Amino acid sequence: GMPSLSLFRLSLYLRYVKALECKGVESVSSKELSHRFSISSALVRKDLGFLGSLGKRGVGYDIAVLKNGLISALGIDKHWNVALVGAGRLGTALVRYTRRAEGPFRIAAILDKYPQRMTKARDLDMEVLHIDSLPEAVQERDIKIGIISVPGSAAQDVADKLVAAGVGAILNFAPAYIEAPDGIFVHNVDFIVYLENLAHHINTNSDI
Amino acid sequence: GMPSLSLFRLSLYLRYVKALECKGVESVSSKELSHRFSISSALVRKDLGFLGSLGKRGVGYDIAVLKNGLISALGIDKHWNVALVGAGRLGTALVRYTRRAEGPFRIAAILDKYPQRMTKARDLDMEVLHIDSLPEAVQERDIKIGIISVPGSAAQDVADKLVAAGVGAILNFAPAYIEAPDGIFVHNVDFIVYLENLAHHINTNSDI
Ligand SMILES: NC(=O)c1ccc[n+]([C@@H]2O[C@H](COP(=O)([O-])OP(=O)(O)OC[C@H]3O[C@@H](n4cnc5c(N)ncnc54)[C@H](O)[C@@H]3O)[C@@H](O)[C@H]2O)c1
Ligand SMILES: NC(=O)c1ccc[n+]([C@@H]2O[C@H](COP(=O)([O-])OP(=O)(O)OC[C@H]3O[C@@H](n4cnc5c(N)ncnc54)[C@H](O)[C@@H]3O)[C@@H](O)[C@H]2O)c1
Repeated sequence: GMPSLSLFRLSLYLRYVKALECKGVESVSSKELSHRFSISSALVRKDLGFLGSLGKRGVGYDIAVLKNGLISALGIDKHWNVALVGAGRLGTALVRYTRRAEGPFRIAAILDKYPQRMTKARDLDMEVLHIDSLPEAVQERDIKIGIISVPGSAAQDVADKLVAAGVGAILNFAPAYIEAPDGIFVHNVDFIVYLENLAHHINTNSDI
Repeated sequence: GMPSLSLFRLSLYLRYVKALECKGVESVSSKELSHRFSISSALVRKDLGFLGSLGKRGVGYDIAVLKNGLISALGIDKHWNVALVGAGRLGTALVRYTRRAEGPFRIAAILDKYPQRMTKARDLDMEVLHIDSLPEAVQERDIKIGIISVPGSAAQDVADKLVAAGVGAILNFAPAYIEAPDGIFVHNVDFIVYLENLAHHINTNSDI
């Protein structure tokens, strides 16, 4: 398969290409992509080479063709049902954001330890389920990915429940390293890493 | 300076090394780091080579020495004051998270278009300022980085205000590509990219 970092960059290209499409732009060059993401044009062309030969020398890539090629290469042309556990401040923001994004990811279930409290307080127009109904929600709604947005102390317990219920991957926002069996993919998010990155660039005044 | 992706990995190593330190672990090998992050040991040693020769063949790296080396290489051994604009759901979660992280980043100012509404609703124990007082807040509190967590339609306007007030870098969570002058570093966050990454791994059943 494709190397993991190349894959990550494809997601970034896709987001940018969609933004260009919204503005009515019809083509983009590898030079422009390399400039936007501060990487070499050669690397961009190598990444896009995984999509098959899409570009034209001197002309660049047709936006619609590139978008579909990226969606297909990323394997996101199908729908994905997602369960979010922890309907607090962050969780609610993530649910609203995912809905507006109009991508293939659908928050199919929102679960919490205190469901009634959460729905009122957070004006979610979707029912918040009790965490105990996670197994049946995952089965009935064909949920493949779980998002964890509970406090750090509850994270491993929630991860165990998600794995037991049958998800294939977990996106963890809680400040804790969670363990999961081989074959269950886990990504831990920590936005402070981006602040560190920015701080370093200010210090060294170097290009991102 | 160091390549940008190498720098990013250093942040990831640091977070992991801190977690090991909390558990009382005293040393770590490049093999363990390579396994944790699914990259080659050679790449880990190349990254850590930027810190000077810290490791011992066969023994690995002393945790405390490695941590300080990483902090120093990342340039985050000094304090950084940050302004967060948009004290909504996401913004409030980010403020609380940053405080608990006990890192060098201090949320020195929280600003919003509707400050009174926000402080009550979001139980922030810090005053929320009106966005109009951004310039003086940045000057008086020596703020170097701005975080944007307002709706997409307001993002560019807020970015312009942050730049005018004198920040050196912007971390943008709003779903909009913001423009900033050369020399002002901008990072756009989109957590959906991680969902796409996980979806792809489920599809191809490949290692992250
Ligand atoms: N990774 C990042 O960059 C980042 C950024 C911001 C916040 N966070 C983290 O995200 C998490 C949520 O932050 P928040 O500000 O929304 O907190 P919050 O307190 O507003 O929300 C937490 C929610 O989890 C629920 N909960 C607690 N234990 C549970 C359990 N065992 N099962 C199910 N639900 C449970 C609570 O009822 C609550 O609704 C925290 O761990 C925080 O540190 C991470
Ligand atoms: N990047 C990601 O992965 C991600 C994830 C979740 C949410 N988001 C985005 O983060 C933003 C905030 O989300 P939320 O759920 O917290 O929304 P929210 O409505 O709860 O909060 C937005 C806040 O911004 C304030 N505001 C609006 N216009 C302003 C202006 N011009 N100046 C100053 N303050 C202003 C509002 O008063 C409000 O307090 C949205 O743009 C959302 O799409 C991004």
